[in-house]
Parts: sequence; structure tokens; C-alpha cells
Amino acid sequence: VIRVEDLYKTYRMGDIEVPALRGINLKIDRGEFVAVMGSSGSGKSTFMNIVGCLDRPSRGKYFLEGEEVGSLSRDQWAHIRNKRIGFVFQGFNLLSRTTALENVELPMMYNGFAGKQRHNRAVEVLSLVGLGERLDHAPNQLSGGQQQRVAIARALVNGPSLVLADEPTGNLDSATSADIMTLFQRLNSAQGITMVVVTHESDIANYAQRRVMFRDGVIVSDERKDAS
Amino acid sequence: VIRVEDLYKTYRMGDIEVPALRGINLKIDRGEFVAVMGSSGSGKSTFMNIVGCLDRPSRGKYFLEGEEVGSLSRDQWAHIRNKRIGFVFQGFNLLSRTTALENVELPMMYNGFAGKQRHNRAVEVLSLVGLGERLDHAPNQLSGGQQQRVAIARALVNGPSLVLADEPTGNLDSATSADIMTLFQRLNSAQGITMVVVTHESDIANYAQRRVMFRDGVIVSDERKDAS
Ligand SMILES: Nc1ncnc2c1ncn2[C@@H]1O[C@H](COP(=O)(O)OP(=O)(O)OP(=O)(O)O)[C@@H](O)[C@H]1O
Ligand SMILES: Nc1ncnc2c1ncn2[C@@H]1O[C@H](COP(=O)(O)OP(=O)(O)OP(=O)(O)O)[C@@H](O)[C@H]1O
Ligand SMILES: [Mg+2]
Ligand SMILES: [Mg+2]
Repeated sequence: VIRVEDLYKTYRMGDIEVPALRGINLKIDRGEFVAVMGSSGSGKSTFMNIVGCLDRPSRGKYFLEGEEVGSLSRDQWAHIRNKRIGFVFQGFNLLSRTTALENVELPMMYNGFAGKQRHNRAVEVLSLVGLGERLDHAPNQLSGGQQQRVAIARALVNGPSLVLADEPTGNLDSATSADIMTLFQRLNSAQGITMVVVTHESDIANYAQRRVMFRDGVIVSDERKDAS
Repeated sequence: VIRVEDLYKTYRMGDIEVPALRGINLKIDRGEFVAVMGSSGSGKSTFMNIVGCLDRPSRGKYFLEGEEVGSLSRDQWAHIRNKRIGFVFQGFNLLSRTTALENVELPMMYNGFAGKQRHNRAVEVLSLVGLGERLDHAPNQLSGGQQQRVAIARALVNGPSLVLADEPTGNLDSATSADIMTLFQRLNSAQGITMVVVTHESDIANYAQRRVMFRDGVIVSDERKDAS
């Protein structure tokens, strides 16, 4: 479902160049559960932004479900992002002037859902991540881990076929992290949703069947768990 | 150096009340290294905000170095925060339109340091956290873990006697986390700086000599490591 070929991303700041990705080759099949790891600054979020149709590569190709995506228009990207991809941002990126409930309803506004349907679906997903009692709080009235869970709920609400989660448990205690990763595992095994999770923690990576390691903009290892 | 007595914090939202802290009693001596743990939403950041003179308790007293702080003016708080406390925010709170270097220089502007002194000190602290090569990047040109390290550098730059770090390694890989915690340990043992670190990870808590557990706004355990 995801295929990147010789992907490069170089940021330019004046006459300084930062080579964030230096030739990434990767193939992820439908229904896989992949953990992406690597040291701070190794290119993981840059990679996720390209896969999530939020940024263009400097060189190389990205095929999403067989279609070359790097050359589509921004409108076409927005459409793909809304319908097919759920993105949990490393920095959450919630709207600060709206409640948790409204933040989660927002992606459904573009899908023609009626108001009551959006409300019920948002309540359902927020309860799944343990926030049923915080629906009317704005982000600055939520703890760090609660904001992270609103971001997770928002990514899941449109029932995407691909979920890209950039460090979804960084602000969560171990019990809540286990709840979230078990939820991801269930969505993956029961509904075949493809999951790509960036994490720094081995315990979290263990929920995946495959571990891809980034270092300095390249992939240095790519290992599958033994089928047990 | 920190003493809180029967501390309460209740947030009010219209006619809803959220009792975030429900009677906290805690004493931390100068030079201690304390880890604060507990599940998402248990009151850790709320506690840190009061100890860091960023928020007032609803009830109870807070003594910083023997002086009752809860009743001081906002100007007096700002002075204490700038001179004596280094705060690493869970959400980083960097200024988005200025570079990493400028973000770290900022706390020194209120201390009468000359421009060159500020520059050199900021460069020194940014190198300590491994960001010597990213001085001119703005926050949105930095990875999540790099932003977190700018926030850490900024908290250390004025040489505070108390460092409050709210999940300082949440976005860092294990090697970089170990570097940061070793730095904290060194500041604590060599310079006697009191460290209070909120963390969700046991590996990180192990750098401290004492572990305080929050649950639902109260402290449920407070354990010291055996002196070894
Ligand atoms: N401004 C606010 N208004 C209303 N409720 C709030 C506000 N800030 C925090 N809360 C609530 O207070 C409780 C404690 O929040 P706090 O941020 O202290 O938790 P925490 O222990 O730091 O959690 P985390 O580990 O997720 O960061 C949470 O249930 C949160 O929803
Ligand atoms: N907009 C930008 N302009 C310039 N450099 C950038 C920009 N965004 C990221 N970088 C640089 O590109 C490199 C890779 O960043 P990226 O965010 O992909 O890292 P990461 O692996 O996600 O790190 P972390 O684990 O800390 O989140 C970093 O060294 C960063 O400084
Ligand atoms: Mg990142
Ligand atoms: Mg918190």
C-alpha cells in the first residue's frame, strides 16, 4: 500500500542545506503493522510527512495504493488525507479555540456526515481512548496525555485505511500507552488497517510485526518478528 | 527547598469543577533528585505549574526556600522564575518566530548579561544538549526531539538552583534520553541543583533518588532508593 523509491528530502535555509532523507527505499503491504525507530533528527517525521501527503520529496517517488502521489495537486492531497489517511502528529496540532469534541468532529465535516452522526461518532472514538469525560474541554484545559489522545481520536474518526502515528504514546503513562497500542493492534488485526507508528520505545515497538530503523536520513535495518 | 501543605487546585469551567489536585503534602530538600510519576491526568503538570510559580493553588500553601510564594504578586513570581527556577514545559512553549539560539538567549535578557556573554552561554548550553549544529533553525525547522532539547537548554541557561522538567525525554530516543538524564544527574551531584522530573518511564525515573506517585490529584506513594 506504501512504496517509496529512492526518496530524498533536503531542506533549504538560505544557502544551508539539511539533507533530512538521503535515499529511502521501503515497501509496506496492506494490513501490516510497522514500527519506525531511530535517533532524534534521523528523519522519521520528515518521512511520515511525505507518506501522509503533507510534504513533497526533493527526489524520488512515492506510490500510495499503486498511484504516484508526489506529483498530485494540493487539493488532491487534501482529499486523500481526509478519506484514506489518519495522521497523529508528534506535536498534536489541535485547534486551540475548539473543544476536544469539535476537534474530533472536524475531519467528518468534509465527508457529508449529518451533525448528529458526527457527534455520535466523535463521542464513540473519544470514549475508546478514555476521554469520555473531557469532551467539552479545550486543548489548554487538558493534560498533555489527554491532548495526545484527542489527536489519536481525530486520526481514527473517518475510519482510514492507513494510520500514521508519530510518537502517539510519548506523553502517556504505561497503562494508557498499553490501552492505545492494544486499540491500534485491534484495528490492525480486526479491520486490516495498515499501521505505521514512530516510537522511541522498544515496549511500544513490540506491538508491531516489523521494525524499521532510521539513522541520518537512511534506513539501516528492517526486521520482521518471527511469526509465532 | 520546596514545601507544599494541603495543596488544592480546582479548575472551574462554567459550572463544572475539575479537582486536579486534592490535598498534596510534600517536602523536597535542597539538592534532591525527585521523579514524579502517575497516570495521564493525575495532576502532575498542575502540581509543577504551582511549584514553578506559573499558577496559584485554590487552597493550601507553597513555600519556596522558606518563603510563602502563593501570595506574592505576578511580578515577584516572574522574578523568582527567571532567577531561581528553570522550567522545561511538557509542550516546549518555544517562540516560533525566533531561532533556537535566540530562544535560549531570551531568559538572559532580564539579567543584565551583555550580548556577547548571552551568545556564548547559549551556544555552550545548546552544545551540551547536542544541538550545536542547529543554532539558527527556528522551532518548525527542528525535529520534535530537537525542540524538546531547546526547551531544556533554555531552562538551564540562567544557572537555576531548581529545575522542574515536565517529561523532558518524551520525544527523545534512548541514547539521547540517557545523555540528557546524565547531564541532569551531573548538575545535581556536582552543582547541588535540585531536580524534579515528571516522567512516565521507569528507566528515566531510575536516575532519581526518590519517586513520588500521583493518582487522581493525590500522592499515593513516595519512595526513596536504597542508598547504595
Ligand atoms: N485549564 C484547565 N481547565 C480544566 N481542567 C483542566 C485544566 N488543566 C488541566 N485540567 C484537568 O486537570 C487534570 C490534571 O491535569 P494535569 O495536566 O495536571 O495532568 P498530568 O498528570 O500532567 O497528565 P499527563 O501525564 O497527561 O501530562 C486533567 O484531568 C485535566 O483534564
Ligand atoms: N523545515 C525544516 N528546515 C530545516 N531543517 C529541518 C526542517 N524540518 C526538519 N529539519 C531537520 O531535518 C532533520 C530530520 O528531522 P525529523 O523531524 O524528520 O527528525 P525525527 O527523526 O522525526 O526526530 P525526532 O525523533 O526528534 O522527532 C533534523 O535534523 C531537523 O533539524
Ligand atoms: Mg519527529
Ligand atoms: Mg502533564
